Amino acid sequence: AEKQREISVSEFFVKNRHLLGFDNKQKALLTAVRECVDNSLDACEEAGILPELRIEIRELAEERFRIAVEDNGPGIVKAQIPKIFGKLLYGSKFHRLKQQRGQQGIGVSAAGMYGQLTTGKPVTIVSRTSPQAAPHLFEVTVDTRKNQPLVLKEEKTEWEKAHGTRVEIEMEASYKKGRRSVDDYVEQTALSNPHCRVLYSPPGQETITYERAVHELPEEAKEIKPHPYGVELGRLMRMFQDSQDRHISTALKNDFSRLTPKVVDDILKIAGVSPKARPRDLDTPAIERVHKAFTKVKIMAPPTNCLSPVGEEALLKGLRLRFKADYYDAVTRPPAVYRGNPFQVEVALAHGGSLPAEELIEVFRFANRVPLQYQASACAVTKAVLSVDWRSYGMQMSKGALPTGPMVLMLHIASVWVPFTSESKEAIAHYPEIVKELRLALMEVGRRLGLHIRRGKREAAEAKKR
Amino acid sequence: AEKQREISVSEFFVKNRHLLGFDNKQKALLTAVRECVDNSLDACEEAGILPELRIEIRELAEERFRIAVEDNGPGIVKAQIPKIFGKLLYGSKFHRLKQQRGQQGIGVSAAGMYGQLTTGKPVTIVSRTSPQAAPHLFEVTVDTRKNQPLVLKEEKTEWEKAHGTRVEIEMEASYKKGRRSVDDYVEQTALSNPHCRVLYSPPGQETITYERAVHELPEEAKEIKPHPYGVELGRLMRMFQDSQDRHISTALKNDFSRLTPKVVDDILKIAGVSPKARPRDLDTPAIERVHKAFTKVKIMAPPTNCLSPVGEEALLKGLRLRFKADYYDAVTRPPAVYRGNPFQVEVALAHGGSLPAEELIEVFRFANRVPLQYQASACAVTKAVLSVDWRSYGMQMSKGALPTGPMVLMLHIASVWVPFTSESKEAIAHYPEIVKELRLALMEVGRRLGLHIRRGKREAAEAKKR
Ligand SMILES: Nc1ncnc2c1ncn2[C@@H]1O[C@H](COP(=O)(O)OP(=O)(O)OP(=O)(O)O)[C@@H](O)[C@H]1O
Ligand SMILES: Nc1ncnc2c1ncn2[C@@H]1O[C@H](COP(=O)(O)OP(=O)(O)OP(=O)(O)O)[C@@H](O)[C@H]1O
Ligand SMILES: [Mg+2]
Ligand SMILES: [Mg+2]
Repeated sequence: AEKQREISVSEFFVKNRHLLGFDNKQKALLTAVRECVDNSLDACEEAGILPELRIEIRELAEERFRIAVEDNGPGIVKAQIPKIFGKLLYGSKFHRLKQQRGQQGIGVSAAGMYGQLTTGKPVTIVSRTSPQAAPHLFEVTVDTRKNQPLVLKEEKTEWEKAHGTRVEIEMEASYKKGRRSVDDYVEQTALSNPHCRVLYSPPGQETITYERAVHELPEEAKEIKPHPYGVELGRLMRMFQDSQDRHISTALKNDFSRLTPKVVDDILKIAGVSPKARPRDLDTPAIERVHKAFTKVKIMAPPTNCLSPVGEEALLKGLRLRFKADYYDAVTRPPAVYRGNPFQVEVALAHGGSLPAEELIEVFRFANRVPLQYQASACAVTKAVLSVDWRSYGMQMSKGALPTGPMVLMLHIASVWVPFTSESKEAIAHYPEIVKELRLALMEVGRRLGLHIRRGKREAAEAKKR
Repeated sequence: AEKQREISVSEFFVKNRHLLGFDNKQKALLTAVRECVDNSLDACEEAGILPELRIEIRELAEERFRIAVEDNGPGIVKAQIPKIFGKLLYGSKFHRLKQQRGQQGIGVSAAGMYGQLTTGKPVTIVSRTSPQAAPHLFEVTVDTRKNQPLVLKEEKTEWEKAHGTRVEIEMEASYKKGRRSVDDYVEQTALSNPHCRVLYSPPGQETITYERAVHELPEEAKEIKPHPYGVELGRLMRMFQDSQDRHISTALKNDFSRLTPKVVDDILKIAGVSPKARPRDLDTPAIERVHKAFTKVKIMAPPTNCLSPVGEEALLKGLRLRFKADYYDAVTRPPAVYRGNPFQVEVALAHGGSLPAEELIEVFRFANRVPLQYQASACAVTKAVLSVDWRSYGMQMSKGALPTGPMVLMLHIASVWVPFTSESKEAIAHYPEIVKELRLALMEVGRRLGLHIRRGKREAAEAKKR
């Protein structure tokens, strides 16, 4: 009987801004820029536009910055601007299974909310959907008590761009150079998105231009239905309840990826359910039998076109550009599934050369092409690297630590839904299927590295004899 | 203009059940039991009742369990039962600053939702608020599309208890013994809550009874107002906007902890704001000046009565019961503040004796008296332990790994709001103030350990000479 109350999503996340990646001032700058850049790249790619991004960071006072991210994307219709920027859990990417950088409907509203929390200032948005449409300027804040947008300003404006979006946020932040800096993030982003042109203006410095290295968009990942493997019973029950199909056989074919008519027949036979049964009328025991039958038939792996891996060639090229090693290797695993979600793991490795031999190895992590700069210790990627016995491949490794040696590892997970350890999207959750795939990829390149290291030692030993 | 949609909290957390601690079957069992036990302990302590808990885990089929947690607490009024169990972000603990195990309004609804997701079964609740009131039985599910409860059953029932609550959840889970098992959790919980009597029935085994070791409740932590240190500008603006006080001087005294009339006068003088100004009428520049002035005056540390640390004596006693070492030490730091939230760090250490000398040290973590069993690598506690140079205290330590040696560390953080790395409440977020306090506590016991180890080596060396 105590004061039981509803808690709004925005109230919850103000109190928990560390869950969104805003735990300290240096990270806040990086997270805000990343959320805006991710949105711009997603929007351009979805609209079939070669992205051109402008990223500006101005220092207004000590620890007070104004960031601006501008793109040449499709723009946002004015009716949607308030909710997109002023409401958490609102967006276009959550309800479909498609590999994109964004997925939660939180990112940019969270960045704006952090700006508002630390400076009281609204987010400023300028957007235009076509040369015929007028550009609009908005100033939006989040009413954190109700998770609703408050529009402080809305007006037509002048803008030289034909279409696109510009987002400005004033916030308390800290700008540092070097490792995990926003400079490093912008550079890594430009390198891993060679189809994008980036004009980057760091505080008090000349604009740096990263020109396009390729002039076509990467193959766009297709949206798909969930794969049956790993879908929970309760989710299946929900899908059948919501299904408009008259027959369960049609529902299964339509609602899932890789359920061919033959496989659907087998499933329903094993489950003892008529193909003509109406999905909404099935009782729980019948749905349980269908759910069990999923695991008793052979279902094809998901189609590769729903994922957009970087590819071994591009991974090797990226490694060679950044590191002077004497051995390079890469592997892209075939698609796998966890909880109905297709995913794909890739690993690239560089060894020897001018890499420091007495240091712990460096591990670079990416998810859906976005570099992960924080929470390495929480990440499934790190867990997988630590779980491999690198000594069996000829490297030094103390208990409980990364191996020591002249090596760089780059790991990428592509998925229609990346399971992160928190809403800040900084580290990968430890789903067993994902850790398993990471280990398989690591052991594959590890074995080949082992051969290389052994061969190197043999040759060194023979050279010594002569 | 793509399909922009609102995402319900429950939909979001179904897709992200790993954020709630339900990523795999073994963890799911532990998380569900923990969320129910936490609620029972909080409820009993708040109502001034010496807790008696019954924890039952029945195996219905392979990987299918029915858990039940029953308490002798104050019970829940029937009007509130649907929302408490069928709606996420609904509870009595979020909006007040008081040290309790629960804080988010998510825990038990998440456990029920996971049960429903994996078995389709509702949560069953029996509750009674007094011998005069009739016990009520409910079966509740979460309508995940709308984050609303669905009551499948509601009826008066018979129950021998005078008051209390019984929660039953059927779920897919896995029961393992040993490290991080639910048996281990129940034992640790009984040990760290000596005022609680626990009857524990593991699957297919005899009931284990943990009798009370003490017969009074621990000192209850007082609810407080936020401390000014670390409160963000936007939060201050919100507080003034919502304030019913006619004068800012009254608002400051009432809305914050440790703002005495003298300190309030100083703050307003420095800020150039009249004590009679109405909080709602202050403009942003004025509030910014007040916000800056907070950092220019000396404000007392928070009162100790808003935190309930375990205490050095109880920590040492707990260590001595569990480990046969030859050296024990403990320290409880004074209260500190991060983001307006008082918190307190305690560390206990055991060394030597029969602890294994060639293993990495063991680290036990607690938050608000709840053992944290997972995500050690993500935790600020682990980060703090790794950041201390244990070699300077005479221990072995490889780069990037925990120290090696016959040592156990137990760390506890008590706070009015514990910042966790995700909604599963498994690891502590890395707020700089918290990591700093952890390090200070660790270095304090580390230094004393160093003296002890050096003395031991000296004595061994002298003994050798003779
Ligand atoms: N620059 C942009 N151009 C076009 N559309 C955009 C742009 N930025 C955001 N949007 C739209 O606004 C929606 C909400 O963005 P937001 O960053 O809050 O969430 P998200 O990208 O869907 O998920 P996440 O929380 O993972 O970032 C997006 O789904 C997208 O449809
Ligand atoms: N056994 C119980 N006896 C009395 N009240 C209870 C009991 N269990 C839950 N409640 C009430 O239900 C509310 C919601 O519980 P829930 O576990 O969902 O959230 P919480 O405990 O507030 O926070 P958290 O998500 O951190 O656990 C609690 O705040 C408490 O008021
Ligand atoms: Mg986004
Ligand atoms: Mg709870």
